[in-house]
Amino acid sequence: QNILQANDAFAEENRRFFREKRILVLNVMGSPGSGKTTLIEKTIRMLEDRYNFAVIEGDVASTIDADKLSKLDIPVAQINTEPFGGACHLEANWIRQSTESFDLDKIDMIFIENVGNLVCPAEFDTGAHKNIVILSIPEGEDKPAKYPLMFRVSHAMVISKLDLIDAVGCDMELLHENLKKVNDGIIRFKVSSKSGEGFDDWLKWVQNEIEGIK
Amino acid sequence: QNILQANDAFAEENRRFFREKRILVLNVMGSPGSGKTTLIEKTIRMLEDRYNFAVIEGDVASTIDADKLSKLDIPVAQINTEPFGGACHLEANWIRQSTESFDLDKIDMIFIENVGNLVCPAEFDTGAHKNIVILSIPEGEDKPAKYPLMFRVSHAMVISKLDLIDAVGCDMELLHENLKKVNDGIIRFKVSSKSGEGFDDWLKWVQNEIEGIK
Ligand SMILES: Nc1nc2c(ncn2[C@@H]2O[C@H](COP(=O)(O)OP(=O)(O)OP(=O)(O)O)[C@@H](O)[C@H]2O)c(=O)[nH]1
Ligand SMILES: Nc1nc2c(ncn2[C@@H]2O[C@H](COP(=O)(O)OP(=O)(O)OP(=O)(O)O)[C@@H](O)[C@H]2O)c(=O)[nH]1
Ligand SMILES: [Mg+2]
Ligand SMILES: [Mg+2]
Repeated sequence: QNILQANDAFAEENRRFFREKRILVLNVMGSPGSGKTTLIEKTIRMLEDRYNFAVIEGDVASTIDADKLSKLDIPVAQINTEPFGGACHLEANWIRQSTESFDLDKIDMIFIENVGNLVCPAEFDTGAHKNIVILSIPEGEDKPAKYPLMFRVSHAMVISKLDLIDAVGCDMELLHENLKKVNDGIIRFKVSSKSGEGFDDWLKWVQNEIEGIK
Repeated sequence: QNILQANDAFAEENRRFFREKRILVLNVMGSPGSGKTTLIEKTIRMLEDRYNFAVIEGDVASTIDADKLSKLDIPVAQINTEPFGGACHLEANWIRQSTESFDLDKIDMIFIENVGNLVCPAEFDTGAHKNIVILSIPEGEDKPAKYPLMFRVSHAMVISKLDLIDAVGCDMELLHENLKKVNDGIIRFKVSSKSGEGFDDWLKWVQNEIEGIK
């Protein structure tokens, strides 16, 4: 329990620090392969002429995602948890340390891509202003009921890989019903990072959030 | 560290206990929605006239999976970790306790379906004879490189949702290349629990393992 309390204190500090710097921080969580990196990449490409982005990439091992995002010519910091024992989540003080390599006066928004996991990251506040959970169509409609904390701590949910809905099948009504029992107020988006479907609403919301911090 | 050592001791005891009872125990792990329950269900349906099965179902919350499997008319024990603080894995002593409701003299094989997570369950030995990791096609080819421990501790990997390969696309060569660097000796199966493709090899292997314990 002490770990979580110490982490919460760090997280509050982060949140205040980023708010004073007028930098929006979104913490993106979701299962392995749910589409976190692809969504972040596409979002930055579509807004890069208006805002300056940076990404903090959290993974147990490898720099595969950081390398993908470095191609966007933005600051990317990679946190690997394997050297710390392979933690399944990111902690608030690691987030703060990883921004030391950024020129924060030139950044409008930071995406944190958390470790792919629907359980542990929900317990550790990173200090982000909002938590986003990505749920991909192939995972199934029951995830909010089976992994409730993640959906409870998230301000918004992005249903990803919408282009697969015909191939996979998905009972959207059942998904929303499951979600209602866990977090009725969560904001919902449905997107395909492949076809771009649904991105308008999502981008509008992100821009709103960036402007709200300024 | 003490938690892991105590768990390892319990796990060794479980393994010995199940071997003496001539019961094969397989621990099935994988991301949320990777297809664990569907694979277990289909496997039992295809072998139920030859063997008697039981399932230990691990989830943070809900009995959704246990309810699905109870329709097979087999003993199913549900472990929910939410009352224990929402742990992201199953521990060896919970496994042993959950078999107390089973008539072990009538069982040939027990499937453990672990909590959906590619990180934490890999660290906790359940006492199963073999670990199986399920990797679904939509998750992507890079998972062995990004979540290495899970693929290292697994004896076999089942690539699931093969029927989606045309809709999703998957570079199998890249997947095997990533796997080679982490666990070159892992046994590999490719299946679709929807179409039944690839089940012959998987079922042959499961039967071999059951016969091996007898
Ligand atoms: N069809 C389809 N595939 C997608 C979409 N978004 C991502 N993918 C694919 O899904 C796989 C995983 O995507 P990633 O963005 O790497 O997922 P991730 O959540 O970042 O994965 P980890 O960081 O490893 O946990 C890749 O093969 C992507 O090409 C989408 O909208 N539609
Ligand atoms: N197309 C296709 N879908 C599948 C296959 N196997 C499972 N699914 C679907 O994938 C979704 C998740 O399947 P589950 O078996 O519940 O996955 P799981 O790994 O047990 O999920 P959790 O226990 O919640 O972590 C469901 O909608 C299934 O119908 C398959 O071989 N092909
Ligand atoms: Mg990623
Ligand atoms: Mg399941």
